[in-house]
Amino acid sequence: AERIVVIGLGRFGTSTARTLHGLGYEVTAIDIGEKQVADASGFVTLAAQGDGTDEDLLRSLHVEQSDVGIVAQGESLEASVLATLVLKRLGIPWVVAKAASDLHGELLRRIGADQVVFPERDAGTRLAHSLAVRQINDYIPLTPTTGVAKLPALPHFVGHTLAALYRDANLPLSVLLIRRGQTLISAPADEERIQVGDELILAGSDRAIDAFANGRE
Amino acid sequence: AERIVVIGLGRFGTSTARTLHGLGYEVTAIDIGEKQVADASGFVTLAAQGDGTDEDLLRSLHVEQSDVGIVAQGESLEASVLATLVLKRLGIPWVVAKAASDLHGELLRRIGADQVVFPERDAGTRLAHSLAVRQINDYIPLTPTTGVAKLPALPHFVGHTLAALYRDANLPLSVLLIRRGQTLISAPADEERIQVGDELILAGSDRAIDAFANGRE
Ligand SMILES: Nc1ncnc2c1ncn2[C@@H]1O[C@H](COP(=O)(O)OP(=O)(O)OP(=O)(O)O)[C@@H](O)[C@H]1O
Ligand SMILES: Nc1ncnc2c1ncn2[C@@H]1O[C@H](COP(=O)(O)OP(=O)(O)OP(=O)(O)O)[C@@H](O)[C@H]1O
Repeated sequence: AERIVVIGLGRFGTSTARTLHGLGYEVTAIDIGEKQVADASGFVTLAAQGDGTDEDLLRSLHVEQSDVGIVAQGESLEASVLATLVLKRLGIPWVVAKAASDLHGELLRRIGADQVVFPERDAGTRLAHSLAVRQINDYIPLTPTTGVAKLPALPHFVGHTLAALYRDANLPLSVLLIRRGQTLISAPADEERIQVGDELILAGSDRAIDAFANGRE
Repeated sequence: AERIVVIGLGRFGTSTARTLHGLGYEVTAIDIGEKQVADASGFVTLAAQGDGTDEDLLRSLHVEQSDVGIVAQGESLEASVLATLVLKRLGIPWVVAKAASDLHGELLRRIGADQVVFPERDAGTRLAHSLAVRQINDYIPLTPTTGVAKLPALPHFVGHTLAALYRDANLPLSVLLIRRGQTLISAPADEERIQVGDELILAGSDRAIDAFANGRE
């Protein structure tokens, strides 16, 4: 299995380590705090207490054999930047680092981070878009004004065909897929009737998705 | 315009307030720190310094006229829970609160939060899935093993038709949409040829998306 090292077990690092372990990866996790290490030992291959910027410690844990490194600390810029640098010096082919600001992200890229993530910033954008359409459960931006949204089958959808919903809405929008239980119906026909419990994946402008979901013209 | 109050201007609160302001909402932001309030005055309608759990302060800012309230503090459970309670007592119809753990989330729901978000946990899940397929830019989970992924047009896709890519991949997977510049091509025909700069929205099992993106059987 691919080997992944996660440095920093805050909310983000813990979630990443736990999900990777569930997907079958071999995960080594390092944190400076005793409690975080003790909690993690239940869902990673190896949990070690120590400083992620300490190259000797990382070598002693054979971290240089990892396929991916994840630097998941946010509060201290110094720890984040030094840990990223050390992982690249150890020769890890793909290093992901979490950034707290654009400037922090730029710094990480310049010292060799292969991917920079902004968990809180992205969550804020997603929430703001989903407030525009209260029913949206999830959203992938495509352009500044269009996106792909996941919507539950709302009461005024159930029992209607897609053709009827499109006619009512009269908007540039399309239902790309319907999830019905564990079945995925992609490119559904216009005659498909929406059932209770369906989930719809739509694409279109934010305004069109908003009007479609709220049953407005 | 709909009125929204945001309490707490950390990374998440700032991103939410900034995006909402950009979408045309009237945003009031409150933070206990002077610097956060000064920084926010450039991208919100009103920025005020003070304690989000102080009901008199919120009334003096006419917060009870808001359509949505967002509690964006994470470190202190007490501040998060009390601010959520105060917003519901003021009669705000939709209150979103950020939670740092499942238990915190449950507590918020029981005292009346209409929506609970877990920015760091969700970002960890998304990152873990995207590491399975390095090229995934974004991901919406559909079932525990399937999802919708956004992928750039990879070098081995460009110039090929979807039919050829499906034949090579031989997997249960479908391309729901292609974004080409500002144009969205939904339910693309099999003869559609992928161009440089396209972005693909795919649906299928994680394993199928992984094999498709990495050009493996
Ligand atoms: N030098 C270091 N080496 C290893 N672990 C560290 C180091 N510095 C901090 N940590 C750990 O990293 C974790 C997350 O760090 P921090 O609090 O800086 O980030 P955060 O952005 O608040 O995290 P999150 O939002 O994911 O909860 C903490 O558990 C902390 O103990
Ligand atoms: N009682 C309060 N009233 C108003 N603002 C507050 C209060 N307590 C904390 N804040 C502010 O909320 C912001 C975010 O708080 P906190 O650090 O608790 O959360 P966080 O989860 O680390 O944030 P993020 O991950 O979004 O950066 C900070 O700017 C802080 O000044």
